Amino acid sequence: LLQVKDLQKIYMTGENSVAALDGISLSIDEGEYVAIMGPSGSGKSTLMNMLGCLDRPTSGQYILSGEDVSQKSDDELAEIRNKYIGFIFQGFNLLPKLTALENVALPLVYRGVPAKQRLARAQEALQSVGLGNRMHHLPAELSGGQQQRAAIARVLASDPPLVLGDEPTGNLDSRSGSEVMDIFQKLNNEGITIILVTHDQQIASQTKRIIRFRDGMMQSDEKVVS
Amino acid sequence: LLQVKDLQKIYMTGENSVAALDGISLSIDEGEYVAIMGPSGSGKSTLMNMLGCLDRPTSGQYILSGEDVSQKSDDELAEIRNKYIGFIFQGFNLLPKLTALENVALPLVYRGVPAKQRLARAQEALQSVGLGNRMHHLPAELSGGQQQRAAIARVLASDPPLVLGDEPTGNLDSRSGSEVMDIFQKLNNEGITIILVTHDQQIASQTKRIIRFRDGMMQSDEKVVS
Ligand SMILES: Nc1ncnc2c1ncn2[C@@H]1O[C@H](COP(=O)(O)OP(=O)(O)OP(=O)(O)O)[C@@H](O)[C@H]1O
Ligand SMILES: Nc1ncnc2c1ncn2[C@@H]1O[C@H](COP(=O)(O)OP(=O)(O)OP(=O)(O)O)[C@@H](O)[C@H]1O
Ligand SMILES: [Mg+2]
Ligand SMILES: [Mg+2]
Repeated sequence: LLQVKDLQKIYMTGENSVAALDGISLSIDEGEYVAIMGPSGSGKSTLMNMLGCLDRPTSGQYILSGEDVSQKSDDELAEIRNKYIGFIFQGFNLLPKLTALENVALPLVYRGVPAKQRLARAQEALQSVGLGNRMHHLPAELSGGQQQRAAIARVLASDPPLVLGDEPTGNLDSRSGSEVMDIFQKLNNEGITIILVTHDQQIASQTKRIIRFRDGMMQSDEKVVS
Repeated sequence: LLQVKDLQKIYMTGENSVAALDGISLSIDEGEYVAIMGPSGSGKSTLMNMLGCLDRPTSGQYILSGEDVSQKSDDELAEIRNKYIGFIFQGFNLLPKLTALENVALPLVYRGVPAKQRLARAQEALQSVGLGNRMHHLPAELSGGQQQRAAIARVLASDPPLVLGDEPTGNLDSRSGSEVMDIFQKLNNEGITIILVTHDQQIASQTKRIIRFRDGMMQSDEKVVS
C-alpha cells in the first residue's frame, strides 16, 4: 500500500538544522497493523505527517498506492487525505467552535455525504467510543480523554482504508484504552490498514508489527509474536 | 496544606447539567505525594483546576494554607497561583509565540526575578528535562513529548511549594517518563507537595497515596505499600 525510500525531513531553526527524519525506508502492505515506538523527539509524528500527506519530505520518496506523492499538488494531496486517510492527531486537533458531533461529521461534509447520513454516521461513531451523551459539547467542554475519543470517532465516521493514530490512547484510562483497541482490532479484521504511534508497550503488543525509531532513523522492525 | 469539603462543580450545557465534581472531600498535608486516578471524564482535571485556583466550585469549600479560597478575589487567586502553585496542564498550555526558554521563564517574570537570574534558572530547568538543545524552538517546533517536558520545566524553574501535574508523562516514552519521575521524587524529598493525575498504574505506584475517582466522586483513598 505504501512505501518510503530514504525519507529525510530537515528543519531549519535560525542557524541550526534538525534532522527530524534522517533516512527512513520502509514499506507497509494493505491490511497491516503496525506500531511505531521510540523516544520523545525521535521523529515518529514527523513520519506520520509524511504518511498522512500533511507535509512533504526534504528529500526521498513516498509512494502511496503506486503513485509518487511528491509529484502531487497541494490540492491533490488534500483530496487524497479527505478520501483515503484518517488521522488521529497527538494534539487531537478538534475545531474549537464546533461541537463534538459537528467535528466528527466534518470529513463527511468534504466527501459530499448528505446531511442526514452524516449525522447518523457521526452519532454512531460517537456512541461507539462512549460519547453518546457528550455530542453537543464543544471541545473545551470535554475532558482530555473525551477530546481524544472524539478525534477517534472522527476517523471512524469517515471509514477510510488507512488509519494513522498518533498516540491514540495517551489520555485514556486502561478501560477506555482497551475499548479503543477493540475498535482498531475490528477495523483491521475488516482489512483496514492501521499505523499507530505509541509509547505503551502493552498497546504495541496488540498490533502485528513493531517498528522502533531513534534519532530520526529506524532501529528495528519486528513481527509481534503473541 | 489543603482541604476540600463537599466540593461540587456543575456545568450547564444548554438544558443539561453535568456534575463534573459531585461532592468531593479530602485533605492533603504538606510534603505529601499523591496520585489521582480514574476513568476518562470522572472529574480529575476539574478537581485540579479547583486546587490550582484556576476555577471556582459551584458549592463546597477549598481551604489552602488555612485560608478559604472561595473568599478570594480573582486578583488574589492569580497572586496565589503565581507564588505558590506550579501547574503542568494536560494540554501543556505553552504560549505559541514564545520560545521554550521564554515560556519557562515567564512565571519568573511575574515574580519579579531579575532577567539574568530568570534566564539561568530557565536554562537549567530545560536542561534537567533534556531540552537543552531545544531552548529556542517555538512550541510548534517541538515534538509532543518535548512540549510536555517544557511544561514540566516551567514548573521546575519557578520552584513552587505545591506542584499539580495533570498526566505529566502521558506523551513520554518510558525512559523520559522515568527521568521526570526522578525529578518529582527529588522535589518531594525536599518537602514539596506533589499531586499528579495519571492513567498509568506504574506511575501512580511511585507516589505515596492513590485517590481513585469515579463519576465526580471519590471511590477510594489508599497509601501506597511499596
Ligand atoms: N466546560 C464544561 N462544560 C460542560 N461539561 C464539562 C465542561 N468541562 C468538563 N466537563 C465535563 O465534566 C466531566 C469531567 O471532566 P474532567 O476534565 O475533569 O475529566 P477527567 O477526569 O480529567 O478526564 P480525562 O481523564 O479524560 O482527562 C466530563 O464528563 C466533561 O465532559
Ligand atoms: N517545525 C520544526 N522545526 C524545528 N524542529 C522541529 C520541528 N518540528 C519537529 N522538530 C523536531 O524534530 C524532532 C522530531 O519531532 P517529532 O514530533 O517527529 O518527534 P516524536 O517522535 O513524535 O516525539 P514525541 O514522542 O515527543 O511526540 C524533534 O526533536 C523536534 O524538536
Ligand atoms: Mg509525537
Ligand atoms: Mg483530564
